[in-house]
Formats: sequence, C-alpha cells, structure tokens
Amino acid sequence: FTLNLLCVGKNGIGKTTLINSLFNENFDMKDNNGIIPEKPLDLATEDENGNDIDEGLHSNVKIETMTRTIEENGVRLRLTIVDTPGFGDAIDNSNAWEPIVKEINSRYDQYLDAENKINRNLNDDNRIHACLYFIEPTAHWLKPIDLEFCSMIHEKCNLIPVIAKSDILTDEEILIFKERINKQFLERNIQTFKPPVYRLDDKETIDVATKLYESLPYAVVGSNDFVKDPSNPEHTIRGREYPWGIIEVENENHSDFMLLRDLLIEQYLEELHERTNNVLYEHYRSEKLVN
Amino acid sequence: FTLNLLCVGKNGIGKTTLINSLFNENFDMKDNNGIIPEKPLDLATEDENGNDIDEGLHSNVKIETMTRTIEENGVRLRLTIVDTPGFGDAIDNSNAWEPIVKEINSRYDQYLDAENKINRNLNDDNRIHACLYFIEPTAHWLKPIDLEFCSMIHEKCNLIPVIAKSDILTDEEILIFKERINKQFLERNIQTFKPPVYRLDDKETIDVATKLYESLPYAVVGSNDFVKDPSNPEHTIRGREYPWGIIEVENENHSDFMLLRDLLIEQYLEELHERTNNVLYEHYRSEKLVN
Ligand SMILES: Nc1nc2c(ncn2[C@@H]2O[C@H](COP(=O)(O)OP(=O)(O)O)[C@@H](O)[C@H]2O)c(=O)[nH]1
Ligand SMILES: Nc1nc2c(ncn2[C@@H]2O[C@H](COP(=O)(O)OP(=O)(O)O)[C@@H](O)[C@H]2O)c(=O)[nH]1
Repeated sequence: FTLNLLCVGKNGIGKTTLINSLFNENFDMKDNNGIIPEKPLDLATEDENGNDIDEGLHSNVKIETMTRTIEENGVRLRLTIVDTPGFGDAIDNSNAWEPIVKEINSRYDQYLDAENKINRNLNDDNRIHACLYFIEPTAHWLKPIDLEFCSMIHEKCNLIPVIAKSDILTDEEILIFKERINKQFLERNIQTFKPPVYRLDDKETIDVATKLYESLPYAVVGSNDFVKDPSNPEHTIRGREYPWGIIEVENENHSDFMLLRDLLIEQYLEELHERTNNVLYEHYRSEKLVN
Repeated sequence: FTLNLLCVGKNGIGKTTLINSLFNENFDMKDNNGIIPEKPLDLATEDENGNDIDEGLHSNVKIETMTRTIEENGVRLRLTIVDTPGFGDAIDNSNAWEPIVKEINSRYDQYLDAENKINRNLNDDNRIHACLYFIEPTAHWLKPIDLEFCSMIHEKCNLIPVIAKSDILTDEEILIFKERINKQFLERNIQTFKPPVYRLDDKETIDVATKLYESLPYAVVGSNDFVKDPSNPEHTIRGREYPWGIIEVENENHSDFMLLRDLLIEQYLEELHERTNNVLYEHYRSEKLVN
C-alpha cells in the first residue's frame, strides 16, 4: 500500500504534529531528517526576529518530500508526505497555489510517461492521493487564500480540509464554523473527498461513510506529547495536558481526529487511490490531450 | 476614578471578550452600541467571503472610542476603551502604528491646551493610561509588526502586553513563549509597565509587585459565556466549556487573567495615572518644547 499525502497550511498551524499523531511517527517537517526536535517549539524556519527565514514580501512556497515505510496493524504502508513550507507565510501571498499545482501536475506527467513506455512499471505511483488542507481556527469564515487554494486544487486531487488546533474552539463554535465553511464551498462548487457508497453496502457501512462525509471539515487536534491516560493511569496516550483537563487526541468526543484517521488510513485508502486514478488522473489526461 | 485603556490587536484575537471579562461588562467593540451580539461569532467586520470589510492591500486602522461608567466594589470607574479595528488585518501592514500614535499624541495635546488655559479644568483627563497589546498565541517569537508597534508605543503610554487566547498553549509552551518575548523586548529596550515598589512597602506588597512584573506578558483567557462552576454547581462563572474540562476565567491556575485585573483595576490604577502624568506626559511635553 502507498499513500502520497500533500499537506498545505501556514507555518506553525500544526501540520507536523498532526501527521505524527495520525501515523504514530516522528517526521520532522522542518528540516527533513525525520527526528522530532527536542523542543517542538524549536523551529528552524524562523529567526530571532520572528521573521520566517523564507518570509519576504512575496510568496516563496517550497515543496519538500519525505518517504517512510511504516507498519500499521501488520500492514505495511509506504507513506510519502509532501510538505509545502512557505504557503501563506509571506506579506503578499498571491499565487501561493502555483508551485503546489505544478507539483501535482508533474507527478501526473511522470505517471503518463510511465504508462506510455513499452516495459512500463506502474508500481511506482507517485501521484498525490489526497491533499490535507489546514484551516486556521478563527471561527469566522474561510479567508480569500483558503478559497483560492481549494478551488485551484479540488479537481486535481482529493481534497480533505481540516480545522487545525480545533481545541481552541468550543463544540458550538466548531458547528457554526463548519456550517460557514461548507456554505462557502457549496457557493463555489468546491468538492471535498466523498467516501463512495456502493449498492450492496450494509446499513452500517453506509452510516459510517455518511458520517465521515458530513463531518467535514474535520476539527482536529494533534500532539507530540504523551500524557497519563485519565481512564488508565498505567497507560500513556497522546494528549495535551492543561490545568483544566487533558485533551486526548484519540478520544472521539474531543475532536474529529479519529474520523480523519478512519478516512485516510483505515477505511478509504483504496477509494482515495481509485478516485485519483479513475477520475482525477483521467481528467488531467484528457485535458492534456485537448491542449 | 478614570481609566482610558487603548486596546491593540488583530480582528478576532479576543479584545472584546477580554474587556468584557475584565470589567464584567458587555461592550460591543464591533459596532459600538455596547450590546454583545447574540452570537459572539456574528461579527460585523467581515463579509461572506471572509474579507474584512476594511481589509485591503493597505493598512486601514480606525480609532473607535467607547465610554461607560461602571461600578466595581462600590467604586465608580469611568472607563473609556479606545479600540483599533483594522490593526494588522491588511495584506500590507506597514505603518499600522501611525494612526494609533497620532491618537495618543492628540490626547496629550488636548491636555496641554487645557493646562495652558486660565480657567483650566483638568478633571477631563483623556490621556491614555495604558495600552493593552494583544499577542497571537503562536508560541514562536514576536512578529515584526508586534516589535514595531511596541517600540513605537512604549515611551508614549504604559505598555501591558498580553498573550491572547492562551488556553491554546500548555503551561510549558507559555513559559517558553514568555521567555522569548521578554528576550526580544530586552534586546530592543522595550519597557513594559512596572508596578513601582516604595521604600516603606511591606514584604507582601513587594512580592505582589514583583510577581505582577515578572509574569508579563500575561497569558490571558476571556469568555462571554457563563458555565456551571465545577466547585459550586449552584453558581455560574465566566468560562469556556469543553468535553475535556472547563476553563475558568477567574481561576489563577488557568491563566494570568487575575494578575491582569489586579494590575489594571485593583492595585495599580493610581500608579498607571501617575506614570502617565509624571513620566510619559512630561516626556511628550519636553519633546514638544524642543521641537
Ligand atoms: N493547542 C494545540 N496546539 C497544537 C496542536 N497541534 C500542534 N500544536 C502546537 O503548535 C505548534 C506548531 O506545531 P507544528 O506541528 O510544528 O506546526 P507546522 O509548522 O505546521 O508543522 C507546536 O507548539 C505544537 O505543540 C493542536 O492540535 N492544538
Ligand atoms: N479559546 C479562546 N477563544 C476566545 C478567547 N477570547 C475570545 N475567544 C473567542 O474568539 C472569538 C473572537 O473574540 P472577540 O472578543 O470578538 O475578538 P476581537 O475581534 O478581538 O474583539 C470569539 O468567538 C470568542 O469566543 C479565549 O481566551 N480563548
């Protein structure tokens, strides 16, 4: 199994932490050496003046790729994270989407070339299977940069929007925010990934698929820390510890983290592949033939 | 007693909520009619596209003033909030500080003119007694806009920096963030308000003053909501309710909110007046005479 996951969002929004929480890994999406820095706050991308090292007047988006083979429940997964540092961090962020769309296209082109070879080896599928788009938890509306990016990307790869650091919002604020986001998506015909439902599925499967789709965007929480499990003090679990309580990353009542893990890894990995191959890649290929 | 309080920070950073929590009021710093909107999320300053109504390429900072007489523990306080919508919200935020410094200066000029009149009435003191500067809880470093503003303002009025929505950070992250902020302030000689210590003060008073100063910037939390008091279910208290616990605004273990209230209202209101009059205003006046 392979999963090529594109992650897009501002510096410090929690991408590294979420990826590490999802896959129980320690990617370091700051300097690509795969080790979580001792102090998660010790970020290499900023200098002492609070200036992002890449931050300038104009957008400067990098594409950084990390691949690792991980084992989940006895299943081996070749996981590639495509990170996009610099997105949304500049003073002028116009066209921040361009380098990212270019990257998706170049991976489609790679596959296209491979398909056209005589002794083709299609095991090396480097196409992007899903894009995790990180939304800031302002609870207001999506910003122009969010809407611009999502409309440029949703016909190119499976879009899975998440509300980052959602622990800052109460359940009520999350509901209102999700309503607004989905309203804005609808108005612009922005399609998020929809777990397909098959005619012979049983009721339970349909219910799961429906719930996964209707809960978008996922209000997620991630953590690099392990804290005492409140319900099992011998145990430690991923969480964030506060004077008023412990946020448990894998607790379904605390956030939509488990829904995201379900969608991305447990239940719909194959569907993500299929839609990429049968719908999005085909769309790209036919557009290319026309032009 | 009067308190003229300048509030500076990005839209949605929590200024309205904090002011209402501090003074048990319901200012609406969005449209100046003093009523909390039914849905605190129903902000008038953004349209459906997530565009701040004032947001454009260039900075567009407004100065909005609200005055109210409130009663705290039998003491009447004439409270004036000077809000600065638009600060930090544009795509290009250079010189966002200018309209704000102009406002402080014009209030000093007002007082100067009044002093020079024959039948002067100095009861109308409209000078700014303190500036609450709201820092985003990124846990990284202060941004260029933060440093620029604080260095332009600290010699003009008493600077009290706060870390907004600090509930997003663990205690450990708050400590690290405060260290970095104070380091950056030190490097630039930015002075924050320091509760004065007098020769005849008793140990307890000195300890309080020291603690108040050393805890800057205050990591605060505010709330418009009232929730069941966990330690007294008959009671309601200001708080934010989550599946994992309740953040109590007035709980000293949950944030530095009570320290801020102490500094601003309970203990050092007179000192804020005195420093404004004896140090900052004098500084302004002598600069003006020189020029
Ligand atoms: N409150 C809260 N903080 C988070 C969460 N995820 C990450 N953080 C913190 O946010 C900071 C930046 O996270 P990081 O993953 O490095 O962001 P990245 O730059 O997008 O990769 C770190 O201090 C994390 O501990 C979350 O879900 N909730
Ligand atoms: N998590 C958290 N949210 C807050 C806090 N203070 C305010 N908010 C929320 O942030 C949003 C904007 O707050 P508001 O006071 O209107 O911001 P303003 O635009 O700066 O006046 C509202 O939804 C508040 O409920 C806080 O201390 N912690």
